[in-house]
Amino acid sequence: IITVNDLRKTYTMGLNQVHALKSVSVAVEKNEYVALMGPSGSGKSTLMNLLGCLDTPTAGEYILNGINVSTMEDSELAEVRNKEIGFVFQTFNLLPRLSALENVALPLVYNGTSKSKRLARAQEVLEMVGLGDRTDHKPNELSGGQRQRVAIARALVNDPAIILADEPTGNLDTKTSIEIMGIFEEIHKAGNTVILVTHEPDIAEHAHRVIRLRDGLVESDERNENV
Amino acid sequence: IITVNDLRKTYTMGLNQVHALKSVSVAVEKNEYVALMGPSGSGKSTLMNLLGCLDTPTAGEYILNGINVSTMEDSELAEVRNKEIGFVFQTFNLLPRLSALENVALPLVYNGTSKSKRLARAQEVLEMVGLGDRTDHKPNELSGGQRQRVAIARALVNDPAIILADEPTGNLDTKTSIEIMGIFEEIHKAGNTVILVTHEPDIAEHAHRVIRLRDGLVESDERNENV
Ligand SMILES: Nc1ncnc2c1ncn2[C@@H]1O[C@H](COP(=O)(O)OP(=O)(O)OP(=O)(O)O)[C@@H](O)[C@H]1O
Ligand SMILES: Nc1ncnc2c1ncn2[C@@H]1O[C@H](COP(=O)(O)OP(=O)(O)OP(=O)(O)O)[C@@H](O)[C@H]1O
Ligand SMILES: [Mg+2]
Ligand SMILES: [Mg+2]
Repeated sequence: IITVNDLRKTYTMGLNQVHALKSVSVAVEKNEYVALMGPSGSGKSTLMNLLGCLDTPTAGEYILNGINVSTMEDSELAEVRNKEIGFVFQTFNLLPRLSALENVALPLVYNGTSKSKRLARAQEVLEMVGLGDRTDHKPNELSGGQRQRVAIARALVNDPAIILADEPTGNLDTKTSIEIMGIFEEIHKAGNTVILVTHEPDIAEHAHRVIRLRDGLVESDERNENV
Repeated sequence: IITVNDLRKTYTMGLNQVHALKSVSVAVEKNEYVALMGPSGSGKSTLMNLLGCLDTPTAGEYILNGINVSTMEDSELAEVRNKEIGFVFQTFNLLPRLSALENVALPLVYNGTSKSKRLARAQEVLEMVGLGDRTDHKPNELSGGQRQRVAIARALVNDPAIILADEPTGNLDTKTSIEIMGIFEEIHKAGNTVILVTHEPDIAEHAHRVIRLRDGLVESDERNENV
């Protein structure tokens, strides 16, 4: 479902170049469950942003569902981002003036769902992540872990085929993490593809495959024997 | 060094009241090393913000270094916040238009340190957290774990007597977490007081005492037997 070949991302800062991804080649099948790990600064979020069509590579190709992403029109890309992919950002990226409910309903606004259906669906997903009593709070009226769960709920609201979650449990206590991992398990069992960045081995244990990055390169790519 | 008696914090939202802290009474001695734990939404950041003089309680008293904080003048409070307390925010709170170096040097601007001394000290602390080669990057040109480390460096730059760190390793891989915990160990050995919020038991292991919150109340407060 996802193939990247010799993917590169370089940032230019004045006279310096930062090679965030030097060359990444990876193939992910439909319905795989992949954990992406590696040191701070090794390129995980950069790779996730490219996979989520939120950014374009400096070089290399990205083939999603058989289509070369660089050949897609902007409108086509927007539709893929909205319907096919659910993205949980490492820094949440919630809109500060909207309530939790409105933030979660936003992807449904873009695909033309009726207002009552949007709010009902957003309510449902917020209850799933344990925030049924916080729907009217704005992001600055929520705890760190609650904001993280709103970001997760927003990624799930459109029932996407591919979940890209960048450190989804970084701000969660053990019990809440287990509940969130349970949700990802169900999404995976339903036939969807899950790629999550984590630095916690306990979280990576849930995945079938672990890809490790180091300095913008794939250091290892292994089946998880225990699953 | 820190005493709170029947501390309360209530947020009012329209007709609703959210009791973030219902009643917290705790005493922390000089040179203690405390881990603050508890479920997402239990009041940890709220308590940290009160201890860091970043917010005022709805009721109860906070005595810092023998002085009742509610009796302090604004200028006195600002001086305490700048010189006595180093605060690592759960959501980093870096200034987006300043480089990492400028962000870290900011507390030194407020206490009148000369420019060359500020930049030298900021450079020193950034090297300590492994970011010597990222000093000119702005926050949006840094990875999540790098931003977290800039926030940590900024909290340390003034050599404060009290470190309040709200989930300082949430975005860090294991190796980098160990390096950061090593820094906190040294700060503690130097005679300072460290209070850190974490949801990771491995991180809490470094502390001498673990205070657990649940629903805005202290659920348990115990010595760490293994240390
Ligand atoms: N400004 C606010 N208005 C209303 N409610 C708030 C506000 N800030 C926080 N809260 C609520 O107060 C409670 C405690 O929040 P707090 O940020 O202290 O939790 P926490 O223990 O730090 O959680 P986490 O582990 O998720 O960071 C939460 O339930 C939150 O929804
Ligand atoms: N806009 C940018 N300009 C310059 N350098 C950047 C930019 N964005 C990221 N970088 C650099 O690219 C490298 C990879 O960043 P990335 O965010 O992908 O790391 P990461 O693996 O997600 O790290 P973490 O675990 O800390 O979140 C980092 O060293 C970072 O400093
Ligand atoms: Mg990242
Ligand atoms: Mg918090």
